[in-house]
Amino acid sequence: LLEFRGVSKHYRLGEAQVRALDGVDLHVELGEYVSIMGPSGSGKSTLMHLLGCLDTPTEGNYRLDGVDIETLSGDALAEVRSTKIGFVFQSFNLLPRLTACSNVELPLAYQGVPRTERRARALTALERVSLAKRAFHRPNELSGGERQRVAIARALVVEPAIVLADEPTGNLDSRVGDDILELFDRLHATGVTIVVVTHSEEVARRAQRIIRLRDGRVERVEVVRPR
Amino acid sequence: LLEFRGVSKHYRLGEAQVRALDGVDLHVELGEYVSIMGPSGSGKSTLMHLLGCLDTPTEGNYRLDGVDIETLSGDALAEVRSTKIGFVFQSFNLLPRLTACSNVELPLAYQGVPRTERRARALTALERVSLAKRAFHRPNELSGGERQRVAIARALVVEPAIVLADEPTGNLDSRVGDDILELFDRLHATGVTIVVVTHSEEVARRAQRIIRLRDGRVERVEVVRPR
Ligand SMILES: Nc1ncnc2c1ncn2[C@@H]1O[C@H](COP(=O)(O)OP(=O)(O)OP(=O)(O)O)[C@@H](O)[C@H]1O
Ligand SMILES: Nc1ncnc2c1ncn2[C@@H]1O[C@H](COP(=O)(O)OP(=O)(O)OP(=O)(O)O)[C@@H](O)[C@H]1O
Ligand SMILES: [Mg+2]
Ligand SMILES: [Mg+2]
Repeated sequence: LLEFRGVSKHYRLGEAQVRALDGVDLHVELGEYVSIMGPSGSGKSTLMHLLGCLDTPTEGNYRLDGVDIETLSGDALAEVRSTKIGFVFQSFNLLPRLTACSNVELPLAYQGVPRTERRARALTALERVSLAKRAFHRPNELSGGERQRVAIARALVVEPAIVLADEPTGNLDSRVGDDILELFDRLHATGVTIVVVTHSEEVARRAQRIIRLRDGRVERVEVVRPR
Repeated sequence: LLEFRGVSKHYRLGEAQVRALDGVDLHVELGEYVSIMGPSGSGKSTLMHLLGCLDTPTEGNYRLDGVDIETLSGDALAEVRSTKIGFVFQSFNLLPRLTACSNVELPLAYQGVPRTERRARALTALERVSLAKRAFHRPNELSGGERQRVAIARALVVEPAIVLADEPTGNLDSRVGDDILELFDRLHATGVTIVVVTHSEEVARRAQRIIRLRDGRVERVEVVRPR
């Protein structure tokens, strides 16, 4: 389903070149649950942004669902992002002037979903992350873990085929974090493909495979449970 | 050293009142290492902002080093914040147009430290969090865990008497996270007062006492190790 072949991402900073990703081969099957681990700065978020079509590789090839991503137009890429992929950002990326509910409604608004239905689906999504009582707070009126959960609700509200979650439990206590992971388990059971970046071994082991990065490369892959 | 008596923090949102903190009594001794735990939304960051003189209570009294905080002028409060307290924010609060190094230099610039000395101290602080090689990147050219470490370096560069760190290892892998905690241990050994908010029991147990919040109140206090 998701396939990287020789994918690199380089940044130029003045004279220096930063190799955030350096020749990565990996694949994620349809319906698989994979976690990604590695030291801070090893390229995990960069990899997730490429998987989510939010950025393009400097070198190499990314094939998503049989389509080479480089061949897609800007519009087609936006279409893939908004209908197939739910992305939970490491730093949440909520719109500061919108309430939690409006932030969660946004992807549905892009899809032209009517207002009453959007509102209902957004409130349901917030309820699933135990945030219904904060639906009309703005991001600066929310705690760190509450913002993180709004970001999760927003990613899930379009019912995407692929969920890409960049450290989704980093700001959550263990009870609320477990609720989120159980939610991911239930989604996975319905056939959703899930990729989670995490710094916690315990969280990583909820997946079927763990891909470990180091210095922009795949260091090794572990099978946690067979398919 | 740090004493709350009956401290509350309420927010008004339209008709509703949110009690982020609700009648909190607590104390932290000079030179003590305390951690704060509790569910997402239980009031930890609110408590830290009050401890750090970044905000004022709605009710109750905060005495810092024998001084009632309500009696201090805006200037005097700013003085306390910039000289006595190093604050690591849960969402980092870096200035986006400054490099990591300039972000770390900022508190020293406020204190009138000359440019060459500021630069040297900032680079040393970045080195202590293993970030010397990213000193001239801007925040959007850094990973999540790298931004977190810039925030830590900035808090420590003024050599404060009190370090308030709101989830300082949330975005870090275990190796880098342990380095940060060992740095805090070394500071504590020199007499620095340390308060760390964390969602990890393991991180919390590095402290001498754990204060547990629930729904804006102190639920209980555990002694981890005697003074
Ligand atoms: N400006 C505000 N207006 C209204 N409510 C607020 C405001 N700021 C915070 N809150 C609410 O106060 C409560 C406590 O917030 P706080 O940030 O202290 O929680 P926390 O314990 O740090 O949580 P987390 O672990 O998720 O970071 C939250 O439920 C939040 O929604
Ligand atoms: N725009 C940029 N310009 C230069 N370097 C960059 C840029 N963006 C990221 N980097 C560098 O690329 C490396 C990989 O970044 P990335 O965000 O993928 O790391 P990460 O594995 O997600 O780390 P963390 O666990 O800390 O979130 C980092 O060392 C970072 O400094
Ligand atoms: Mg990252
Ligand atoms: Mg908080």
